[in-house]
Amino acid sequence: SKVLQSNEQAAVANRELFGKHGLAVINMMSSPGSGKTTILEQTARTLQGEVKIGVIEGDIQSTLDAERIASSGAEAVQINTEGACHLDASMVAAAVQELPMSELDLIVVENVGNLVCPAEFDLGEDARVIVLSVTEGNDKPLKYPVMFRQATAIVVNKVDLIEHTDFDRAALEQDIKDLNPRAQLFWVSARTGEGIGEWCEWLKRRVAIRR
Amino acid sequence: SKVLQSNEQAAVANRELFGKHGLAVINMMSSPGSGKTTILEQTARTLQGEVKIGVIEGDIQSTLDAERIASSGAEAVQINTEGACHLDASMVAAAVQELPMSELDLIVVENVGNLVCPAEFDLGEDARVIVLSVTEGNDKPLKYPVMFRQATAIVVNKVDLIEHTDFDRAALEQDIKDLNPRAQLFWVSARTGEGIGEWCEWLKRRVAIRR
Ligand SMILES: Nc1nc2c(ncn2[C@@H]2O[C@H](COP(=O)(O)OP(=O)(O)OP(=O)(O)O)[C@@H](O)[C@H]2O)c(=O)[nH]1
Ligand SMILES: Nc1nc2c(ncn2[C@@H]2O[C@H](COP(=O)(O)OP(=O)(O)OP(=O)(O)O)[C@@H](O)[C@H]2O)c(=O)[nH]1
Ligand SMILES: [Mg+2]
Ligand SMILES: [Mg+2]
Repeated sequence: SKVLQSNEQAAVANRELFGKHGLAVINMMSSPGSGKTTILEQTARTLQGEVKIGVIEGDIQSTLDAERIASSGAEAVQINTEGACHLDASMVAAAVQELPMSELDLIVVENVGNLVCPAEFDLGEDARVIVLSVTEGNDKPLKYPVMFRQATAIVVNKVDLIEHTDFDRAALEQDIKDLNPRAQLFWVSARTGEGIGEWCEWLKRRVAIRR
Repeated sequence: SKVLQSNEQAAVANRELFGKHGLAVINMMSSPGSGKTTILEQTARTLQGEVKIGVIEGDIQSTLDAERIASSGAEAVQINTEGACHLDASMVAAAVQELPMSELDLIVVENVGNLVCPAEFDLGEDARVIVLSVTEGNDKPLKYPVMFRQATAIVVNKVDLIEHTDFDRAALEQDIKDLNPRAQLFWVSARTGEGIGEWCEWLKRRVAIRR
């Protein structure tokens, strides 16, 4: 469609700009409230001094998330779509102008909480990360295959709550293996910090290959 | 827009059809995995013999939810949008033809898990119910005001997990009071059954006013 074509042009331009600056860029997607912002707060604190991080925060309304990120030590820019269910490449192009690109190693775009629309819009990222919280249920990859098929990594969050849920770990691992065998799977709790170290090591490797 | 106009025409036709059959019709929306299907399973069991329920199950892919509903004693029809992030009135018009309308008292449409798109599409319902799970965080009404402003009722689910979250009950009540003071608020756990009785009583009242 015309909308997707013009988005792709903007995404290509973003990708060139990010490449020129040696920036690793991650498009992070999930349902509302899966823990994207909390994971990024933990990530920023863990990688303080090692990896310089900028976050582009996407929400329909409110600046709550950008404020949380800024308090955790990373640079943050908030985008409010005022209605659109996803960020697009032109919004990211505008927002990234407000980040000190030459000083950063990594940009994470926290997309609007939505398991459908964001999958369709290339932002110029070099990796797509989906966060799935154990409280949502392990059937989400089967219900949203397009979203989960295009993930570079899947972070399963809130593992601290797993005994209060009927989340079937083996079923999730099998469904991801069938749908997207090359996706990296991380099991974390942004609350307790469990698994955050391994997730951060993966981010450091993404940064290293982009320098 | 043209899409919304043609949807509204179909919604008006649905509304007339439902009125003719004396059917109460609820459009249930939430993020993926907030507990819509589990709440409906509990509702069907609780109201067995009292209220005859049909469920129109909306998902992008998979028949998991319709199968679960059918096992709980309610009639179920599955719609797979194959991509659209929301149900529309024409999909509901087609699905409802597969339900024994003259025998039913209540139809619940479980919309696609999404806090954005479904708000825009009238399905011909007479009430809109949003499910919010405590694990998502209490900031969702601020971040998705259009969705929460148009709710007839808001069911806050998974209260059994509240001590493992930072969910602020008072903040949620205040934000709903500011945004949508006429919305009915229910606090439930579809897992333990807490609050399901009061929710079912409200449904019985909705059915009674439509007969
Ligand atoms: N128990 C538990 N709660 C968590 C964890 N991670 C996040 N939360 C809680 O989950 C809720 C949502 O977390 P956020 O980080 O705001 O989620 P989000 O994906 O950024 O949400 P949106 O940006 O609104 O889509 C908050 O109440 C967090 O405290 C976790 O690992 N364990
Ligand atoms: N602890 C707890 N878990 C719940 C509760 N209600 C639902 N769940 C769990 O939450 C997960 C999702 O529940 P569903 O009923 O499938 O949620 P849904 O909103 O229908 O999900 P989608 O249709 O995929 O958007 C499942 O693992 C349920 O067992 C509750 O009250 N407490
Ligand atoms: Mg967030
Ligand atoms: Mg469901």
